[in-house]
Amino acid sequence: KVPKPTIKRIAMYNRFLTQLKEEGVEKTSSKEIAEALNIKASQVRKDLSYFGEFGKRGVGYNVEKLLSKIHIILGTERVWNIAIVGVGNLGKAISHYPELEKNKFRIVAAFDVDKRKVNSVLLPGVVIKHINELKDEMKKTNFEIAILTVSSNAAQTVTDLLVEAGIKGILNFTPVTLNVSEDVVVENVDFVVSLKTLTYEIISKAGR
Amino acid sequence: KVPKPTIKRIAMYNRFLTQLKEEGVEKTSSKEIAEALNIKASQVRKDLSYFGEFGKRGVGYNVEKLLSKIHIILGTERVWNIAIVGVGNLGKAISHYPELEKNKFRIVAAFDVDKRKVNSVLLPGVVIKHINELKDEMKKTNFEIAILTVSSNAAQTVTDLLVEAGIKGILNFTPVTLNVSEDVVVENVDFVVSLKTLTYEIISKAGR
Ligand SMILES: NC(=O)c1ccc[n+]([C@@H]2O[C@H](COP(=O)([O-])OP(=O)(O)OC[C@H]3O[C@@H](n4cnc5c(N)ncnc54)[C@H](O)[C@@H]3O)[C@@H](O)[C@H]2O)c1
Ligand SMILES: NC(=O)c1ccc[n+]([C@@H]2O[C@H](COP(=O)([O-])OP(=O)(O)OC[C@H]3O[C@@H](n4cnc5c(N)ncnc54)[C@H](O)[C@@H]3O)[C@@H](O)[C@H]2O)c1
Repeated sequence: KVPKPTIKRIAMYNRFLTQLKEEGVEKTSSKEIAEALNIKASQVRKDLSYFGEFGKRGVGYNVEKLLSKIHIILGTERVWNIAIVGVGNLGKAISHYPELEKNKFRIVAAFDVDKRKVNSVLLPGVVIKHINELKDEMKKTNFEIAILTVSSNAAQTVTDLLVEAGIKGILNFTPVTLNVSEDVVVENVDFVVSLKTLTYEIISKAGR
Repeated sequence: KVPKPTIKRIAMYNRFLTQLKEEGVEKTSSKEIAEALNIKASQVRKDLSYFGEFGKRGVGYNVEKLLSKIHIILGTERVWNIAIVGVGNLGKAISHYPELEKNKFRIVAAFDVDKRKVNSVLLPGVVIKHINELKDEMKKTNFEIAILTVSSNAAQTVTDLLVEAGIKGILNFTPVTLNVSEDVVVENVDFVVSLKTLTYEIISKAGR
C-alpha cells in the first residue's frame, strides 16, 4: 500500500508539471521538482518508484510523459463528475474555484434545503436542487464524488443519503467525523491543521 | 529538521486528543491514535520521538500531558491573532468556522477593497477595513498571521503589503505561488490536491 503523504505529494507534482507544460518546458529533473515543493530530490525519486521506473538516472524526466503517467496513477486522466452538497458561503466559493475545471473536475449538480436557494442557478447548466431529489439527480447527472459543505448538524444525515444513493467518494469540509460503509472513501479537509503547521514553522524560524 | 508530514500528523493527533479530553478520557495509546487516523501505530511513535520521550512502552500516554506537550511543539498553547484578507465567499466562510476560536486562533482584523464591504461588521468587534489601512490596523490589533482569500489577480500585490507591514505567516488560499522574503512563512491550502487523493483512493478500491 502506498503511504498517503506520497499520494498527496504526487498530486502536487502533478500541479507543478502542469505549470511547466503550460510554459512549454519539455524536460525536468527530481531536483527541479523537489526545489519547487521545498523537499529533497531523493523523496521525489522514492515516491515515483512506488509506481515503476520513470526517467533515466542523470537524464531526468520528459514532462509530457511523466505528467500522463501521474494522471493514470491518480485517475485524473478522465473527467470526474462532482456535486456540491450545501451551497452556503463555502459551497459557493468552492463551486467558482477555477482550478476545478482546469483539473477535469466538473460540477454537474448542487443541493441545498434553503427555499431561497433551491431552483436558483449556481453555474451555467447547474440548478440547485432540494436534497430530497438527490437520488434522482445522481441517476441523471451521474456524479461519483460529493463535496460536503453543509452545516455541521446536517453532515451525518446528508452523508447517509449520499451513501444510500451510491456515492463513491466524499470530500468532507465539515468538522464532523463521518460514518460511511466500507465501499465509500472519505477525505477530510481542515485548514486549521494547516494553520497549526504554520505556527510550528513560525516558532521554528524564530528559534524556540 | 522534522519532515512536514510529521508536523501535519502531529496537528491531527492534537485534534483527536482534544476530542478524547472533551469525552473525559484520561489514557490513550499509539494504537488508539493510529486507528483514529487510519495509520500505523509505529508511525505515531516515530513522529513523537522527534520531540523526546513521551509515555512508557506498554503503558500508553496520559491524554492531558501529551496534549500539552503537543501544544508546546506546535506553538498552539497560546492565542494567535489573525487577519482575514479578502472577505468574499471564501473569506466569509472561513471567518465563521467554529474550529478557529476553539483552537485559539482569534480573528482580530479583516480587509477588502469593495466599497460595499468596507466599514461593515464581519464579526463582533471586527469591522472590515480598506486594504490601505493594513499597516495601521496591524499595529493596533497586533495580528501575526494573515489568511489570504483575495481574488487571484490581487494575491501578490497584497502579499507585498503584508510582508512590508511585518507579517510572520500567510495561509494562502489563492492558486498563486507567492514570493515572500526569507523571514515570512507561507503555507498553501488547495483542496484540489485532496480531490486527487480521493480519486486515487476510489480507483484503488475498485481495483485498477
Ligand atoms: N474545512 C474547512 O476548512 C472549513 C472552513 C469553513 C467552514 N467549514 C464548514 O463548512 C460548512 C459550511 O460552512 P458555511 O460557512 O458555508 O456555512 P453556511 O451556513 O453558509 O452554509 C451551509 C449550507 O448548508 C445548507 N444545508 C443545511 N442543511 C442541509 C441539508 N440537510 N441538506 C442540504 N443542505 C443543507 C444550508 O442551507 C446552507 O446553505 C460548515 O460545516 C462549516 O463548519 C469548513
Ligand atoms: N484553496 C482553495 O481551496 C480555494 C477554494 C475556493 C476559492 N479559492 C480562491 O480563494 C480566493 C477567494 O475566492 P472567493 O470565491 O471568495 O472570491 P470572491 O471574489 O468572492 O472574493 C474575493 C474578495 O477579495 C477582495 N479583493 C480583491 N482585491 C483585493 C485587494 N487588493 N485587497 C483586499 N481585498 C481584495 C474582493 O473585493 C472580494 O471581496 C480566490 O483567489 C479563489 O481562487 C481557493
